[in-house]
Amino acid sequence: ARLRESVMNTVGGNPVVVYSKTWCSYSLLVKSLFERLGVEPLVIELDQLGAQGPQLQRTLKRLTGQHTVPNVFVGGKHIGGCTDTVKLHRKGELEPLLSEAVAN
Amino acid sequence: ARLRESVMNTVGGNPVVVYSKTWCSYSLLVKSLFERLGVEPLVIELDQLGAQGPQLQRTLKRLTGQHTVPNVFVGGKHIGGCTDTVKLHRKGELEPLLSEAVAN
Ligand SMILES: N[C@@H](CCC(=O)N[C@@H](CS)C(=O)NCC(=O)O)C(=O)O
Ligand SMILES: N[C@@H](CCC(=O)N[C@@H](CS)C(=O)NCC(=O)O)C(=O)O
Ligand code: FES
Repeated sequence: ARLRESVMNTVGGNPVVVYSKTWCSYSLLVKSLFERLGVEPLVIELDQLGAQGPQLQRTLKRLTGQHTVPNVFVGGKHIGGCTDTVKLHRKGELEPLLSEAVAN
Repeated sequence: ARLRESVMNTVGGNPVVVYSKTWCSYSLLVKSLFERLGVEPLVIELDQLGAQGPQLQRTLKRLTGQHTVPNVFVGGKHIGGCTDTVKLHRKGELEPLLSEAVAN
């Protein structure tokens, strides 16, 4: 419950949040996509949190149904993983979400 | 030296070898690419070998200069990672290598 609350505060209080792993190319792809779009995500590297990493990953699974990384939130809304984020961008739907999230 | 020899025997004795990790999307991409091309690679999942996994990864680094996964060999020749393999395929150079490797 404490971790769950912490996740909700994090994604609610930051326009773009990426739960990531430092060694993961898919996580890197999504982080650099946001960079290219001129947005700086809050990045949480799950492999750098010791025992909390796996706990956080389980909490995210319970919250979003997704147990993989990267796990992406824009404007508090769960976007999905790398593929989902890239797909959204290709449809032209990511940037509007970003503008809105950054404005709020 | 023993692990190094084992790698050389493996890549020398099999047309396509992929050193991989089961949870890694880049490793998955390269494995499914070969599948689409009708080739069944020998896959070594480094995360399923206990302590030998990291040792093997270090041996590959010394042998190929590459410390990441996936680590791909065709016809005994070091191809590279996921991006290298996909690039080679886009240039139309992967399938000729595969035909040659499978023929030998
Ligand atoms: N299609 C998903 C794939 C996500 C995925 O399989 N992520 C892997 C790493 S690339 C993962 O989280 N594996 C389990 C783990 O690392 O705990 C995406 O685009 O994000
Ligand atoms: N550009 C390389 C990226 C390779 C890479 O960064 N691999 C990551 C996993 S996606 C890795 O091996 N990280 C260190 C590790 O898992 O030990 C490729 O296309 O293969
Ligand atoms: S760990 Fe390889 S792409 Fe995520």
